[in-house]
Amino acid sequence: MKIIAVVNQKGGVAKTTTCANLGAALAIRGKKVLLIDLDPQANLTMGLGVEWYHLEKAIHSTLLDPDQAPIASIVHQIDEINLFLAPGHLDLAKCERLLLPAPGREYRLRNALEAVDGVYDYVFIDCPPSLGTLTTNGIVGSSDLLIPIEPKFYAFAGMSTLNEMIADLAKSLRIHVDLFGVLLTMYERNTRLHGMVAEEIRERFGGKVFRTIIYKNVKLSEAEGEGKPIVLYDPRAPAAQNYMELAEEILANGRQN
Amino acid sequence: MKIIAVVNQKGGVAKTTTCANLGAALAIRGKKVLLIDLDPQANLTMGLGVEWYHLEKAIHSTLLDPDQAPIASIVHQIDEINLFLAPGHLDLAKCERLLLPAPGREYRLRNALEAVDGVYDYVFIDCPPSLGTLTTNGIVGSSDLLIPIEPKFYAFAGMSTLNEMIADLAKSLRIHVDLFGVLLTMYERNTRLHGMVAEEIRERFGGKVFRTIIYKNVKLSEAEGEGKPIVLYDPRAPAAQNYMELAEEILANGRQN
Ligand SMILES: Nc1ncnc2c1ncn2[C@@H]1O[C@H](COP(=O)(O)OP(=O)(O)OP(=O)(O)O)[C@@H](O)[C@H]1O
Ligand SMILES: Nc1ncnc2c1ncn2[C@@H]1O[C@H](COP(=O)(O)OP(=O)(O)OP(=O)(O)O)[C@@H](O)[C@H]1O
Ligand SMILES: [Mg+2]
Ligand SMILES: [Mg+2]
Repeated sequence: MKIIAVVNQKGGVAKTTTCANLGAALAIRGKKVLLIDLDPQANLTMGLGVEWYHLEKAIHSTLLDPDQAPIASIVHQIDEINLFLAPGHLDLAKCERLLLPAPGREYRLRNALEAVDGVYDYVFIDCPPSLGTLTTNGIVGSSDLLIPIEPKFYAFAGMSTLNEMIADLAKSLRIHVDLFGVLLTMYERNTRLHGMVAEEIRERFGGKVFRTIIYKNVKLSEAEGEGKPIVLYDPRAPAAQNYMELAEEILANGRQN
Repeated sequence: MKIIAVVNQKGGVAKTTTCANLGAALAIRGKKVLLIDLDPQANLTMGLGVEWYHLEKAIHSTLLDPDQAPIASIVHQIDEINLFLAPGHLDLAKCERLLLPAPGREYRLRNALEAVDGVYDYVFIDCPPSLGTLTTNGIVGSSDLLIPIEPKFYAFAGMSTLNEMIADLAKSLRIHVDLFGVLLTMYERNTRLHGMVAEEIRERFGGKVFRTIIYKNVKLSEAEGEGKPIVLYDPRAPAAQNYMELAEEILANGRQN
């Protein structure tokens, strides 16, 4: 079971969009996929048509009381495909605070995932735009990181900070996390800036950068408003094809390398 | 002295871009402007050409030890205009954690700002994409909120959450914060979605929505890479004109109402 934290502390770089749509694309290709929404803003949950404010239990319940709310008890199936969601919730914000004094607070998600080991082919963890306790749980709970990057100037500054955090975690908690891949997102073809920065990213990360690029496509925002993954909402949209292509690249490589 | 927190917990909606460029535009129009970078990612600081990693003291020093690092001691002037910056720093992330047990932790910035009362015409506080201790300090430290919104489907969901947080703060800390205005950002003219959501935003917030719209313009990302406000980097760029126009609207109205 491949557990992939989708992480980038910069806001609005398509972490959530990538979880929803890569997850859906892999499910359509016959894989069983679990998505975990670790963001108090619950965008992933809303974007898949699940109204978190009506839920009694969600992933925050699991983090605060794993015996009372194991992952299996909070999972929703999405649109009758092999895509499953452990929903986010505003109360995840309380989690950051409540978990702070608890020893082993970084392992809550990891421990909860052991109970579903082998149930899914892929697990994607949608992290919030910060490097706090929630994102730490995402990283510690995963075997690999997928980093979506919008090719702009501070992409690199952000990557150094993220790298340092992972190195610290690896040392202090003695965990091992690989880089699954770097995904260029929100790419606008005719923009010189994107081309320049994308080039630098490929130089720095080499074969770790997915060949597939996710191009800017307003259909993604429409799909999110409809509460559906783009691959179901509009399979012919360029963005749907990009995410299907990314799924193919991942399945072909076994892992991005 | 008008102290305005620029806030929206959603990532990548141009909070930082608005602080830098509205601040610079007002400075060019003769106002004395202080910008405060409350984000551990320090994008505002980098985007104005200040390398936070070389600084001994920054705004985190002020929050942790106001006597040792008053605001006046950390301020940098930007590009020789009447624009001043209290820089951000990665160590702001530690602040969230270190301040958590401290009583009155929400007032740190407010208290520090009292020492520069009347020194500036406008103070803009750039908040991170979250509703934690740093953003709380920004809101409690301000008299008004400016909310940049990218007109997409979850703009409203986000606004409800933000409103609830402010209502809670107002009640528990007995503070009063007005809505300075809602700013439509990253707006793409030929996008039907933006038009639809912008319409709904105007219906909901009425006269609080600035008449000025900030249209999508890649020049903003170029300016950020050069470490300059767009109004200095390329005054003829459409985005520079948008932000000058916004400054005029604010000066004409006294306050957005
Ligand atoms: N390729 C794309 N083309 C056009 N719009 C996109 C694309 N990818 C994402 N978006 C839109 O951009 C916005 C930000 O994307 P998203 O919410 O996935 O980013 P995020 O990194 O999860 O943000 P946050 O840091 O707030 O969690 C969303 O409204 C989404 O629909
Ligand atoms: N009107 C615009 N047109 C084009 N690009 C823009 C515009 N406004 C902002 N940007 C770019 O979009 C990116 C996100 O903007 P910005 O960093 O200001 O958002 P933010 O809300 O501060 O993000 P965060 O939540 O991460 O702090 C930046 O690279 C910026 O240069
Ligand atoms: Mg997200
Ligand atoms: Mg910002």
